[in-house]
Amino acid sequence: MGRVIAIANQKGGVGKTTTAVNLGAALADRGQRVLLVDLDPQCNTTLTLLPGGPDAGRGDGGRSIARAGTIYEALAEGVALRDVVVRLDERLALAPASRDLLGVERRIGDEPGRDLLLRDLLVDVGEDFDVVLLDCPPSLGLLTVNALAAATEVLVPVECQEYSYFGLSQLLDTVGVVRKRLNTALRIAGVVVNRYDRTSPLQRQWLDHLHRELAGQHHLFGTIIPQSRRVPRAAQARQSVVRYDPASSVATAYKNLALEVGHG
Amino acid sequence: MGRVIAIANQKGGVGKTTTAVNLGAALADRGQRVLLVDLDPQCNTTLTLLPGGPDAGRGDGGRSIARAGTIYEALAEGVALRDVVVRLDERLALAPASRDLLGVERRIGDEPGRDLLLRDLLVDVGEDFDVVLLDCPPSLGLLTVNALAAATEVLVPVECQEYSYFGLSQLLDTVGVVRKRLNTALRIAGVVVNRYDRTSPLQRQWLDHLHRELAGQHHLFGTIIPQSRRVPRAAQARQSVVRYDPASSVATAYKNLALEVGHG
Ligand SMILES: Nc1ncnc2c1ncn2[C@@H]1O[C@H](COP(=O)(O)OP(=O)(O)OP(=O)(O)O)[C@@H](O)[C@H]1O
Ligand SMILES: Nc1ncnc2c1ncn2[C@@H]1O[C@H](COP(=O)(O)OP(=O)(O)OP(=O)(O)O)[C@@H](O)[C@H]1O
Ligand SMILES: [Mg+2]
Ligand SMILES: [Mg+2]
Repeated sequence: MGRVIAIANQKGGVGKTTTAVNLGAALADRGQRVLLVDLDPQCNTTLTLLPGGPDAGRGDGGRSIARAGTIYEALAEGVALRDVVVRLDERLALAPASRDLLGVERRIGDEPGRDLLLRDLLVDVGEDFDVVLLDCPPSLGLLTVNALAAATEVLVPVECQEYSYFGLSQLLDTVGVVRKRLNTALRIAGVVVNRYDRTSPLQRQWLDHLHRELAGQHHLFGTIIPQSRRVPRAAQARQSVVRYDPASSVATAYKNLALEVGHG
Repeated sequence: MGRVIAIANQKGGVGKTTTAVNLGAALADRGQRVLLVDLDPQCNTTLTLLPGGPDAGRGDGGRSIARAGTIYEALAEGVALRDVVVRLDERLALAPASRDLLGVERRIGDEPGRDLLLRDLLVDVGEDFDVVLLDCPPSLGLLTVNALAAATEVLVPVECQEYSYFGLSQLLDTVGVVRKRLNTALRIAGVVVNRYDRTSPLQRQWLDHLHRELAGQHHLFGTIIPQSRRVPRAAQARQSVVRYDPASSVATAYKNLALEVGHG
């Protein structure tokens, strides 16, 4: 099994999905075989990359025809992960989410070892991929715990704003608990700044603050992802920004991030 | 009991906290007695408005000295809501959150009527406030369900981007279920566009799309909240933007929203 990177932060809207989609594409472009796993009931990675989106193949009564087709069935109904993976191109594949994930905690909440279901699912595809990226929902609930328990490392997107900074200590506490009880090998790949606006004095202050606070304890990636209108445009065009506008500064930033992550 | 407005959207980062803080201040400035309730374990409303933030009064061992002091104790330990409310100024008060909320689902998950705990807590302060605003976390779990069950109406901040649009139908489904089973009076006050950048063609397209999709079914507030650097600056200064820079276009937008909500 290669690297499994959970992209997590309970702070909403910091760019977990955007990081999963674009880092995934950039790693694939560097020759890595990449699997994206969408663990968010909002299905945003699936909406962006799965042809036809989360509702593709929905048959009568709303039940998906390709019922074997999402991470929900793999977690809650014993379907093998290999049977839900959709190949997007030569080196990029996706295990899509569905809205049913909203009910997964109720469904598997009392299952013994419920925190380790994803870890065991990933064994099934271990040989097929070099890197697995897990897009987490904005919470520290069962789905994120499953991701942390299955991961070799966690990557934390943040914005340079106090709210996303405040939540960092809560997230790191949870990572510590998961490492102690469920996954001793879990390490923190690092924190990556997203939506950075270098003309904002406030953001510069927070960037300095992050450098000081993390110094010596956790890695802060050198690559900073800029705020760029191309990001929502690319998502609208159902593409990563790395494919949508490869020469743009934000695409270049993701390629640099892939380089940094590649050497991790 | 006056109006209880749940500010909810499971999409992360759309501006639930920013709306709670600023709409609250604008309603108070119009003479309404306002209670803000922070239901998010991230404590962002509390971080912004409580003097000293969520960790204020933390004694030895991290347990808060003013233990009666947060919504966690009210929900999970039977403390009366009146004993956790902090008066911020003449017409604005806050029931602060604490990080302990992270464990509240485990703590009260098996309590009979667990979805209605907040509704019953609010009865205690019903006579003291004209409007209660509930800042929800980015999920549709127990805390948000408690908010919807306690609310007279729900206000949904969205950004003009596909991800936040896609989640709208999931949220409205949940509202429908809560209305049927827990709170027949729950109505949708409306959807409010936040972080709007009128120079972005993509956002204009989504605004048009929202108008068309919601037409005749749900109310879309006429007031649109612009993207503005003053918002994170005000939060940094521990103030609402309505107090921080009252003449700014974003402060004016919140005053207009308060007018619209006031006539709701
Ligand atoms: N670098 C960027 N430049 C411009 N917009 C961005 C950037 N990164 C993210 N966004 C936008 O910010 C919003 C939030 O990003 P995204 O949905 O990826 O965050 P998230 O952390 O996955 O959110 P959630 O917490 O809901 O899962 C989206 O509308 C996205 O298009
Ligand atoms: N109108 C605005 N102009 C500029 N920035 C804004 C605006 N509204 C919100 N923001 C910024 O966007 C970020 C997300 O806003 P906020 O935290 O209020 O959203 P939220 O929905 O409460 O997030 P969460 O889902 O994590 O609870 C914050 O950094 C905030 O400062
Ligand atoms: Mg996401
Ligand atoms: Mg919030």
